[in-house]
Amino acid sequence: MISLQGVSKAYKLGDTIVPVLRGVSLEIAPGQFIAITGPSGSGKSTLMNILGLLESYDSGSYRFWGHDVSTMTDDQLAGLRNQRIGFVFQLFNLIPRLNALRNVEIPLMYAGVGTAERRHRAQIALQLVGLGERMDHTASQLSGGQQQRVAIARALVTDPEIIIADEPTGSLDSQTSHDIMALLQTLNQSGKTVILVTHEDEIAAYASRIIYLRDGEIRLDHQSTT
Amino acid sequence: MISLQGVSKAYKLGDTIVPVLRGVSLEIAPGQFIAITGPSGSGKSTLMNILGLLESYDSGSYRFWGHDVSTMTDDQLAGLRNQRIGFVFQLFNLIPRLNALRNVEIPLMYAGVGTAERRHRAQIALQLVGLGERMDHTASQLSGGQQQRVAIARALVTDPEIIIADEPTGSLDSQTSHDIMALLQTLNQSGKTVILVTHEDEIAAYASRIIYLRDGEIRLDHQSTT
Ligand SMILES: Nc1ncnc2c1ncn2[C@@H]1O[C@H](COP(=O)(O)OP(=O)(O)OP(=O)(O)O)[C@@H](O)[C@H]1O
Ligand SMILES: Nc1ncnc2c1ncn2[C@@H]1O[C@H](COP(=O)(O)OP(=O)(O)OP(=O)(O)O)[C@@H](O)[C@H]1O
Ligand SMILES: [Mg+2]
Ligand SMILES: [Mg+2]
Repeated sequence: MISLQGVSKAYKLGDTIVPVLRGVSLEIAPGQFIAITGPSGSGKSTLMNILGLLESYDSGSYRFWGHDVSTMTDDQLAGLRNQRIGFVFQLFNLIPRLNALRNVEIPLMYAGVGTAERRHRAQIALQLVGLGERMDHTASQLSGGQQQRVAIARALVTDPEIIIADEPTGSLDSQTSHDIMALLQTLNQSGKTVILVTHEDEIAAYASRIIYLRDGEIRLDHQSTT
Repeated sequence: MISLQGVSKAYKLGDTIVPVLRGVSLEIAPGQFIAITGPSGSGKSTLMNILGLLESYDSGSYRFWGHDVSTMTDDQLAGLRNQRIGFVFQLFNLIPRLNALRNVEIPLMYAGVGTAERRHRAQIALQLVGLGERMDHTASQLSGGQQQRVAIARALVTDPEIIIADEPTGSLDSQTSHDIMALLQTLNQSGKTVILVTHEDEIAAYASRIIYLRDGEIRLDHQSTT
């Protein structure tokens, strides 16, 4: 389903080149539950952004269901992102002045879903993450952990086949974190692919495959067989 | 040093009143190391903002070194914040287009520190949090954990007597988290008061006093005597 071969990426900063990913290769089959871990600055978010079709790469190849992503137009990429991928950003990326409900409705607007269905699905998604009582709060009227949960609800509302979550429990207390992980586990058991970045061993333990990234390279890629 | 008596706060949202803190009382002596923990949405950040003189409260009293905070002018509050308190925000609040060095220099500019000394102190603060190689990156050219560390460096650069840190390790891997906690521990041992919000038991374990907040009330306030 997802095939990365020797993907490299560097940022240019004035005269300096900052290498960030150095020849990353990995294959992801449908229905896998993968945790990506590694030190701060090792390239995890950059890798997630490339997987989520949000950022380009400099060399190597990325094939998505056999199609070379570098040959796709911006519209094709936007369509794929909207229909196939739910992305939870590390820093949430909510629209501050819109309320939680509106923020979660946005991907459904993009997908052309009608008003009544859109509202209903957004309400369900917010209830699933425990925010039924906060739907009318704007993003700036929510706590850190509540904003994170709006970002999760927004990623799930289109019922995507692939969920990419960059640190989805970083701002959550342990009870709420476990509720969110139980939700992701249920979605994974129903067939969805879940790829999550985490710093916490307890959260990584929900996955059946662990990838350890360091200095832009995969140093460990372990699929448990139990 | 800090004395809160029956402090309450509510937000007004259209016709609804959202109570957030309900009669919070606590005394903080100089040199304490306090961890504040509790569920998402329980009022921790609101409490930190009030302690840090960033937000007002509706009823009760807050005395800072014996002075009633509600009688202070905005200028007096701003002066106190700049000179006595270093605040690490849960969502960092960096200036995206300024580089790390400039972001860290800002409190020193406000304090009237000269250019050469300001630059030197900002560089030291960034080195202390492991970002010596990233000083020229803008906030948007940094990873989540790097941005968090810039926010920490900025809070420490004025050498404040009170450090208030809202989830300072939320975006950090465990090695980097322990480096940051060791730094806060050293600062505490040199006499600084450290008040930190955390969801992680391992991080709370560095403190000698734990306060548990739930639904806007202190449910536990425990000072260990070892
Ligand atoms: N400007 C606001 N208007 C209305 N309600 C608000 C506002 N800011 C915060 N709240 C509400 O106040 C409550 C407490 O928020 P606060 O940010 O203090 O929680 P917290 O304990 O820091 O949570 P977290 O662990 O998720 O960061 C939340 O339920 C939140 O929805
Ligand atoms: N736009 C950019 N320009 C230059 N360097 C960048 C840019 N974005 C990221 N970087 C650098 O790339 C490296 C990897 O960043 P990335 O955000 O992928 O790390 P990460 O593993 O997600 O870290 P964290 O755990 O702290 O979130 C970092 O060292 C960062 O400074
Ligand atoms: Mg990251
Ligand atoms: Mg908070």
